[in-house]
Formats: sequence, C-alpha cells, structure tokens
Amino acid sequence: MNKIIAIANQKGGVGKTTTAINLAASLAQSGRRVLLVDMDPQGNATSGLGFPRGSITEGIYDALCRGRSVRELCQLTELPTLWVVPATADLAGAEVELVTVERREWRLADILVPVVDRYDFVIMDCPPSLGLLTLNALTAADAVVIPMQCEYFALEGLSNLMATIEQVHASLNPRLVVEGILLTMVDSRTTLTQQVEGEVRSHFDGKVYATTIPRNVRIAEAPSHGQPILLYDASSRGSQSYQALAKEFLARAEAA
Amino acid sequence: MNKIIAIANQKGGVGKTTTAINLAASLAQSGRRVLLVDMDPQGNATSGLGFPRGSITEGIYDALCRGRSVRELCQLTELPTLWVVPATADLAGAEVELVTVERREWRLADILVPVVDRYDFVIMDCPPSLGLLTLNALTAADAVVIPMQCEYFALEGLSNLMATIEQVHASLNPRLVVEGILLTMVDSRTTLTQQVEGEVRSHFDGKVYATTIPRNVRIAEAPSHGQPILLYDASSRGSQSYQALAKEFLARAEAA
Ligand SMILES: Nc1ncnc2c1ncn2[C@@H]1O[C@H](COP(=O)(O)OP(=O)(O)OP(=O)(O)O)[C@@H](O)[C@H]1O
Ligand SMILES: Nc1ncnc2c1ncn2[C@@H]1O[C@H](COP(=O)(O)OP(=O)(O)OP(=O)(O)O)[C@@H](O)[C@H]1O
Ligand SMILES: [Mg+2]
Ligand SMILES: [Mg+2]
Repeated sequence: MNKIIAIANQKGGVGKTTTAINLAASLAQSGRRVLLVDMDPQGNATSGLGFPRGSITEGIYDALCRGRSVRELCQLTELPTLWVVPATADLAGAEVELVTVERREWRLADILVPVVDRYDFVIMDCPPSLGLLTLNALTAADAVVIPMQCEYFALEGLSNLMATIEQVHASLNPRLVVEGILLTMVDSRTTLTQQVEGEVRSHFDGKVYATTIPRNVRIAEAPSHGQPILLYDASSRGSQSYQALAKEFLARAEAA
Repeated sequence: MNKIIAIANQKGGVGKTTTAINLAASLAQSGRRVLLVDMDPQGNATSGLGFPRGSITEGIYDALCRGRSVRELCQLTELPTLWVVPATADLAGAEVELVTVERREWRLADILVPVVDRYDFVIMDCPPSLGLLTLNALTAADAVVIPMQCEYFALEGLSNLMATIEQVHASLNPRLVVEGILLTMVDSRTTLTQQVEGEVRSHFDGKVYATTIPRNVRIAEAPSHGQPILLYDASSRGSQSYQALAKEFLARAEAA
C-alpha cells in the first residue's frame, strides 16, 4: 500500500498542519511507514515535529528547485517509522521560481517517484492557498483529506476547493479523489457548529469522516514541545480522536 | 486624516478578516469615512459585509489587472460611511499575472492614489501568505495591524512577518510601520494563552493593543448574516471589544 495524501484547504487556520502531524503520527504508531512532506513555507509541520525554525538548512525547496534528491532530505522523528521532509524559509520563494519552470505543477510528483515505494503513506501539509505549492501537492497526490472548521467562512471556501480538485483531476492528475472531509475544532455546544456540520454532512454525504476532532487545548500545546499529541499527552481527548481518525482512515484507505 | 492600513498575517485563521470587517465597521459607526479593500481571493470580507459569493462581477482584480478605476468599484454597505471594494474569484489569478508586470509591488498603491483623499481610513484585508497580493498591500499601506491568536504557530510566524515588514520598509515603502498587534480569540482561562500573551507583550511592548478580542461565538455567526458584529449583535462581548479597539486605534492613530 503506497498512498500519497495531500492535507489541503485554502482557508487558513482550519487544522491542516495539526491533522498532517497527528494523522501521520497515529499511522506511524500503528506500524505504518510514513513520510510527512512540509509544503508550507511557514514550516509549522517541521517545528511541530521537533525541528525548530532555523535549525534545518535543507528541505523540500532544495528538492523542488535545486536538484537535491528527496531521499537525502528525509529526517527521522521521535517515532521510529515517521520521517519528515522539512520546510525551510526559502520555500517562500518557490512559488515565483516555479512559475517559469517546465512541468511546474509536476515538480513534486516527479521528485517523489524514487521514494514512494519505501513508505505506506506520504502525507503532504499544504499552505493556506491554491497556488503552485498546493497545486504540486494535488498533482502528486492519490487523494486529499480536507480539514474543516464548522464555521461560515470555512464552509464558504469548500465549494471553491472542490472545484479546484475537480480541475486538477480533469487536467493534471486523473487519480485524484477526495479521501475525506474532517471536521476539526468541533464545539458541539454551539448552534453554529451544529448547523455547519449538518450542512456539510448533507451536501457531501459519505465523504465526511464519522470521527470529528474536538477543540482541545492539549492539541494546541503539543507543537510548542515539538511533539505530536500522542507523545505529548496520549490520554487527552485530542490524542484519542486522532487515533480514532487513523483507524477510520485506514479502514477506508485500505478498502479502496 | 487619510490613513491606509493593512490587516496582515501570513498565519492562517488568526482573525484578519474578522478584524478588517469589525474595525472598519466600528470606525464607520463613529463617523469616519472608511473604505475596505478585500485583497484575499477567498473574498471573506466581501461576503462578510453582505455581498454573497458570485453576486459581484467586478472587484479589485479589475483595478489591479484590467485598468478599471477603484472609484467605479466601491460598493456601499449597510453602514452609511463604510464602502467596500470586493474581491472576485479571478483575484486568485492576479499573483501569477502580476509576476511579470512593471512595478508589480506598487500596483495597489498606484490605483488607490485617486481615491485616498475621500476616506479617513482605507483598510485592506490580506490573504494568509506573503505573496504579491500581501506585498501590494504592505507597499500601499501607512501602517499594519497584525491580528494574532495566542497560540504557538501564530507566535512562531510573528518574527517572520516582522522581518518581511522590515524588508518592505527598507526597499519598497519607507512610510510603513507596525500600527499595532491585536490579540484575538483570547481565552484567558488557558495557560497557553497566558504564556503566549506574556511573551508577545514582553517582546513587542508598546505595540500590543491593551484591548484584546475574546473568543465569542456571536463573532463567528455574524458573517453568515452578511453583517459586522455591531449590526448583528451590538450587545455581545465581541461587538463591545471591537468598539473598544476602534477607540484605542483612533487614540493611537490620531496621536501619531
Ligand atoms: N482540535 C484542536 N483543538 C484546539 N486547537 C487546535 C485544534 N486543531 C488545531 N488547533 C490550533 O489551532 C491553530 C490552527 O491550526 P493549524 O495551524 O493546524 O491550522 P492550519 O490549517 O494548518 O493553518 P494554516 O492555514 O496557517 O496553515 C493552531 O494554533 C493549532 O494548534
Ligand atoms: N473573536 C472570535 N471569536 C470567535 N470566532 C472568531 C473570532 N475571530 C474570528 N473568529 C472565527 O474564526 C475563524 C477565523 O477567523 P478569520 O477568517 O477572520 O481569520 P483570517 O485570519 O482572516 O483567516 P484566513 O487566514 O483564512 O484569511 C472564522 O470562522 C471567524 O468567524
Ligand atoms: Mg498549517
Ligand atoms: Mg481572512
């Protein structure tokens, strides 16, 4: 099973990085070999896994734009079967640099080819935009996991994102499907959350994971310790919900 | 007093749009003439002020890339002295289109010149990135308001943003200063919020507004009604905190 998964949503702050880190960690803990690729110039997945900003000199930018091989850039994390290709600050320049490059949407897909077989899952964290970095991830991916807050602006952006996925499927990557929509930071006491959740489940029935991630401050604390939630506080509701997500994700992904 | 203010932070979901809408509305309610420019292709400030997605055919993209004048694109909102230049979906293509244009960082500054005198404040909502759209806003601006959640990833991104503001000040726009840092979605019960707030106030002392915006679900509900919080629920803590912010903002802005 070698599956390449993009964690994408152009809406900011919906839990992309948190989902990329904690889904990857939960899959690794269940014995899968996982590679996390940080495609966001902010580098949150990199620091959230214990590689502080500025401590890394080479990352995905060097493979995308400087001809380095991904194999040389993989860094092992605290979990024995979780590796990460970090993001460095110069990734911010990649979007402009890639504009004039041949096969610019295919750069990531091309550089991942030599390493994909070594992992059960490659998981890519995307920046909050639909620019060339996210397009590269969607072109390289077999499937997309879409984290989403149950709020109005996040709901509004979903149709835009679905249209972009459809376009990438039609013109760049015919394998691309929506793996699932994950509801994050859920506070089921508010009517707003209930309304938006109801709307998403009725519109995208079957695509929305049964597992939802509750708002849980331990999840927000973990990155400052450079750890996924299952290492920072395995007994927290946050950790348990990401473990449940990993189970549901595997049941779907391995059934396909 | 004609002041151009960018609401910027490349970290996603920190309350940029919410602050742009509600600060602009609170200033308009206190009698100032305000123009809100939506520079985010997501168009959240546009729909949050009552112009549903798809209902607008022309916006800031047409002034940036198609030679239309900003004056023709201003739309009046429910508040008598608040206008908006909306964002349309084609704004997403502007970043790539602007890459090869002469004075690409100055496009917005140039097109705003004929209208600035008609307003006390021009407020620009920025997308969650440091690409050409945000750079255009920083180049056009007199000052930047930085909304920030009291969380680890938001704190991490702050030094990056400050460095970018410094670079724009040095190479593109010597007027540019940080107007203020606004702490948003504050939940003072958590130690994470207390720690991050303490760190921001000690590092950037004097730049951080005394007013903070609490997490308040009424703020998140208002955009689905296309209204700023002071029209949706003037008695809410959210509305009162943005009104207090407008007072503090005016005291600082008019003292300078
Ligand atoms: N379930 C949760 N409970 C509490 N806090 C959360 C939860 N999920 C994420 N967070 C926090 O919310 C903030 C936004 O999450 P995150 O950074 O993962 O979103 P993102 O979509 O990756 O953001 P960006 O668009 O900037 O890349 C972070 O500070 C994170 O720690
Ligand atoms: N003080 C608050 N209390 C509760 N919810 C809030 C508050 N401020 C913002 N929100 C909600 O949090 C979400 C993120 O806020 P918003 O969209 O304004 O952030 P942003 O920085 O503009 O995001 P983006 O990076 O995508 O442009 C929205 O759903 C908004 O309604
Ligand atoms: Mg992220
Ligand atoms: Mg916004």
